[in-house]
Order: sequence, then C-alpha cells, then structure tokens
Amino acid sequence: NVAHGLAWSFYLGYLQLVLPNLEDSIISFCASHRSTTHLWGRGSRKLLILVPLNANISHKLEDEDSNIHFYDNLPNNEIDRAGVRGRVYKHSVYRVMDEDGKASDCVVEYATPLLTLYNMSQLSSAGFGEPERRQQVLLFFRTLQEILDNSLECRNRYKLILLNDEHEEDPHFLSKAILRHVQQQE
Amino acid sequence: NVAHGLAWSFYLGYLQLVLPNLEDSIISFCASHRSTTHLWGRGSRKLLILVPLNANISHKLEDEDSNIHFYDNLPNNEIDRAGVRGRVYKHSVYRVMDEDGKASDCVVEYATPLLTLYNMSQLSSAGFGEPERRQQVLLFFRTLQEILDNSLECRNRYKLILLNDEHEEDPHFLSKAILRHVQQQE
Ligand SMILES: Nc1nc(=O)c2ncn([C@@H]3O[C@@H]4COP(=O)(O)O[C@H]5[C@@H](O)[C@H](n6cnc7c(N)ncnc76)O[C@@H]5COP(=O)(O)O[C@@H]3[C@@H]4O)c2[nH]1
Repeated sequence: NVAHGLAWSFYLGYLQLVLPNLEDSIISFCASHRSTTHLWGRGSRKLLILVPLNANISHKLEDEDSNIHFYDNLPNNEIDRAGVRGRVYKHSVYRVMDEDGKASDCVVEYATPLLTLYNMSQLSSAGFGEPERRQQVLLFFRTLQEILDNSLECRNRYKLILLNDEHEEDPHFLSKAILRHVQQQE
Repeated sequence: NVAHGLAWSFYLGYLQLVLPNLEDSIISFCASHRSTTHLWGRGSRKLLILVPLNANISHKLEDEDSNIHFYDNLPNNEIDRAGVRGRVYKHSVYRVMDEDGKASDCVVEYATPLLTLYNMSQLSSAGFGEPERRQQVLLFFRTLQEILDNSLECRNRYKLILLNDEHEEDPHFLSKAILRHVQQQE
C-alpha cells in the first residue's frame, strides 16, 4: 500500500523535523519584515497542508487562484541528513484574499508525496492506475491524520486540508477552502 | 509494500529532478574551486547512492570512516515544488582516501528513504519490524535499480552501492566500498 509508506515518509522525513521549528521561523520572519504592516494580523501560524483528492498539484498556488499571492519564504532551516550537509528545509508564505479583499497570511503548501502518487498512476510500470489513485489519496490522508494525532511534538502546529475537487470550476475554490479552515480554528 | 513506493518516490521526487543537472553542477563547482589542485583528478562524476542493508544511516559520512572528509557542497539547485518556492536540492562532495592516502572526489550520499524504513521499523504503530526491514531494503534496492535501468534521463549519472554490513568492524569499510565502485567504472 503505497500511500501508507508515503504518509509515514512525509511525517518521519519532514513534518517531525520542521513543525517543532515553525513558530520560531515565523517569529524571525516577522522581525525581518517589520516594514510590512498587518503582517500576520489575520491568518494562521500553523502549516496548512493541502491534500487534493485528485492528486492534482500546482507548483505555484497563485496559478490556481488569483486571490492567492506569494509573499516570501520563511528563513531556511539547515539540517545534516543522510550525508547531505546543511540540507535546506523551508516554507512559503502566501497572502490569501477573501471576497472583500481582506488578506490573511498563511504558511501553505501541498502534500508533496501526492506528486509521487499522481506520477505513479500515469506510468504503467509503477503498478497502479487512476481508479486506485483516489483511494490511495484517502488512505494517505487518514494515515497521516492518525500519525499526527499521536504526535506530541507536532500537536497544534499544522492543519490538514482535504480538497474535494467537485467545486474546481469556481476560480476562487482554493482561497475559500483555505480561509474556511483558517477561520474554523479561531 | 512500503519499499516499492519509497523507491518510486525517490526516483520521481528526487533522482529524476536532480540527476540531469548533476554534470552542470560539478562543472560550475570546479570553476568556483580553482584554487584546489587536482579537484576531481580522481573520483567519480556520478551520484553515488549508498544503500546499507541494515538501513543504518549516518548524517555525516566522516562519522563512519576517518578516511572520508567532507569537502564542500555543490551549488544549490532551486525548484518550485508543490507550493514551496525555490525548494533547494543539493549534494555534498567528499574526499575519500585510499590506504595510500590518495584522494578521490565523489558526490556521495545515503538513500534517504532508508531513514524512513529504519524509523518505521522502530515504531510499533507503523506496522513492520526489524526482521522485515532487511527484506524491504533489498526490495527498495531492486525496485530502484529496475526503475533507473529504464530511465533514459538518468543513464550513466548514478551508481547504486549496496552495503553489506558483514564487514562493519573494519573502520575503513565504507571508504573501501566507495573506492571499489568508483574504480570499477574506469
Ligand atoms: N537526499 C535528498 N535530498 C533532497 O533534497 C530530497 N528531496 C526529496 N528527497 C527524497 O526523495 C523522495 C521524494 O521526495 P518528496 O519531495 O516527494 O517527499 C518528501 C516531501 O514530501 C517531504 N519533504 C522532505 N524534504 C522536504 C523539503 N525540503 N520541502 C518540502 N517537503 C519536503 O518529505 C518527504 C520525504 O522526504 P525524504 O525522506 O527526505 O526523502 C525524499 C523522498 O524519499 C530527497 N533526498
């Protein structure tokens, strides 16, 4: 079950490493961006992890929704990993506008392992096709949710956002989904 | 089968992205390190990927063998990936000494997904234990070998080095294994 291993890999090789440092990265980011007013006045200080059911992932969020703007990257976090010295881990900050034009600052990204699921489903040699892919995304989501629920060091530092693709013809589907989850936690 | 998915992920999410650029990175590295004599006079311009059967991975190769010295990192390769802008991919260059003290320059690292296999085998919640782990490492190695054999864009740009842990009490086991593989291809 590919999704099971990818969820564990995402947690053990990434979330467990980066989530404990997220708050400090945001504090340091705000200190170096003082000239921007209202930075993080509204928004979320959790890592927002997007999990689209169709595994259809963009590399730039603004390509998906014009109400989303790339703002800047959080400071680099360098960690020696498996022989690579100072491997860089970082996240991107986006400003997400609501329908009244008010901006919320968020650290948001897609769950990268879904790219692997998507690409595997396109290659016959990889052993599974498009019908199984949706099931695998759900299995990835549930496995990851369960792992994170039991993780003390990651508690309250993330939000998993499952994106149902039924409303994709709405050009502001993504910004609305993000804002709905951000407001939910306030 | 966790190893199957991790092998595909390692190829689709990493090797396929970085191997086509490796030669250019090395050329650019040599240009910026002209003061070092004999740089890459001896060694390999392929990515050497270490796959230890016991999944026991170090974060710094010199911790494993005093005949290995970290030299410097190749230039950063920045790619927009799944919402992370300018995600950094890089490799480390090591100088590996033979028993006569002659140095070979190599781009070498452990296969990172083995860290996931190792950690999963330590957590009862992840669903598999130490006895299965060795089998999973072999499955990872064979699956990856097969994927890479069929990859036109990665041809001749890597070397997979399976490390049998029987000689681990030899303090220079790792440098000898690396040099044996490097000399094999000449
Ligand atoms: N040596 C090495 N250097 C790299 O830069 C690198 N980047 C990825 N990988 C390995 O390739 C495979 C595919 O990567 P993917 O990005 O889909 O999944 C990654 C990704 O979803 C997430 N992740 C890891 N590092 C980052 C990062 N810097 N930014 C965002 N996500 C990351 O956590 C998963 C597991 O990471 P690793 O367990 O380090 O091994 C990966 C994986 O086996 C790398 N391996």
